[in-house]
Amino acid sequence: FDSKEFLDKKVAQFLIPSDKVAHVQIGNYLDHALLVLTKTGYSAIPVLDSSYKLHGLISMTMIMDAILGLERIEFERLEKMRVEEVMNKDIPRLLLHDHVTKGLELVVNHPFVCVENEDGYFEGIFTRREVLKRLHKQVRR
Amino acid sequence: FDSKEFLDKKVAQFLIPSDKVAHVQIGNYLDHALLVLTKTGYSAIPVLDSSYKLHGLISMTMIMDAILGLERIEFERLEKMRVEEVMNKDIPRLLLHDHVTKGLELVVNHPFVCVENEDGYFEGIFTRREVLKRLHKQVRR
Ligand SMILES: Nc1ncnc2c1ncn2[C@@H]1O[C@@H]2COP(=O)(O)O[C@H]3[C@@H](O)[C@H](n4cnc5c(N)ncnc54)O[C@@H]3COP(=O)(O)O[C@H]2[C@H]1O
Ligand SMILES: Nc1ncnc2c1ncn2[C@@H]1O[C@@H]2COP(=O)(O)O[C@H]3[C@@H](O)[C@H](n4cnc5c(N)ncnc54)O[C@@H]3COP(=O)(O)O[C@H]2[C@H]1O
Repeated sequence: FDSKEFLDKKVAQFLIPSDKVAHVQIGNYLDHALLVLTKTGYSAIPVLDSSYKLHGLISMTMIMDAILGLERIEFERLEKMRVEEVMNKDIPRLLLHDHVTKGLELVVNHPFVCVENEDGYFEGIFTRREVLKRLHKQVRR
Repeated sequence: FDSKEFLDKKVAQFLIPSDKVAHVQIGNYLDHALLVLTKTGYSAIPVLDSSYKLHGLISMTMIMDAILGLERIEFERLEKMRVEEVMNKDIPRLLLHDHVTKGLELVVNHPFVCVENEDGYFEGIFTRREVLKRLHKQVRR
């Protein structure tokens, strides 16, 4: 098992590029976000603005939690609340030239980490699956 | 980086035991399952029966997909449909004495894998986080 081959790499070599990443816009309403999550099948996705700047993440759980009233789930609120009121803005970020070890540390607690360039523009995502796929491949030899 | 220390282990040493795992029962209705998922914050959890036998997994996405009508999300159907109509029954399973390498292969494509005993009774779960935590710890030395 040659960990050097695995660990000397950069985040860029594990990247799922932005054009392959499902996302929503900060101005979208929650009913639209819920539809995107349901149709793509992802449990959480990035939130961008129209110039592709990264703003946060939104998940199924955050949406449901936001409309959970005292007596019932208040589904009508989905058309009234926006993504930016509910999303998680406090998210870790990686740069393309970061060492993969920095990504590994972050995916211990995050299923995926957004990758951006120096100006905060979204480049893609770094996922647990990409790390585990390569680890498994090396372990098999 | 001593992979032998990591890879000679059994699934049992990485286990999150059943008493720590949120789950629902096969007979529950979808509104109850949605509430459990929202309150615990997990995107998918095991489905058991009253004798703790493992039947499948249910996720937020599976529930939303099941009530997605042609014109709108039909939230009233949550009280009419049951977990067993919607859950994924076709899931991989691990045994306590399996090698961790078998678990590693499965978590490439599954965020977690249910662990059972020989009679199909639920023992706990094997998660990506437990694997990555230990990998990261070894990489740091
Ligand atoms: N359509 C699909 N095709 C193939 N496999 C699928 C899939 N949807 C889910 N999976 C599998 O399930 C894992 C968890 O997905 P989840 O949506 O909860 O969590 C995902 C999701 O929140 C996000 N993600 C992954 N790929 C994405 C994409 N293309 N666009 C937006 N978000 C993505 O990163 C998290 C971790 O992804 P990761 O790949 O490590 O792990 C994925 C992958 O192994
Ligand atoms: N309450 C919490 N406290 C601390 N961290 C939390 C958390 N909820 C979520 N996370 C973090 O988010 C990851 C993805 O959670 P998710 O619910 O999508 O996906 C979870 C969930 O579907 C299931 N899972 C994990 N622990 C569970 C438990 N105690 N009961 C039921 N299901 C569990 O296994 C999947 C992978 O879990 P993993 O630990 O690898 O990865 C978790 C963990 O790193």
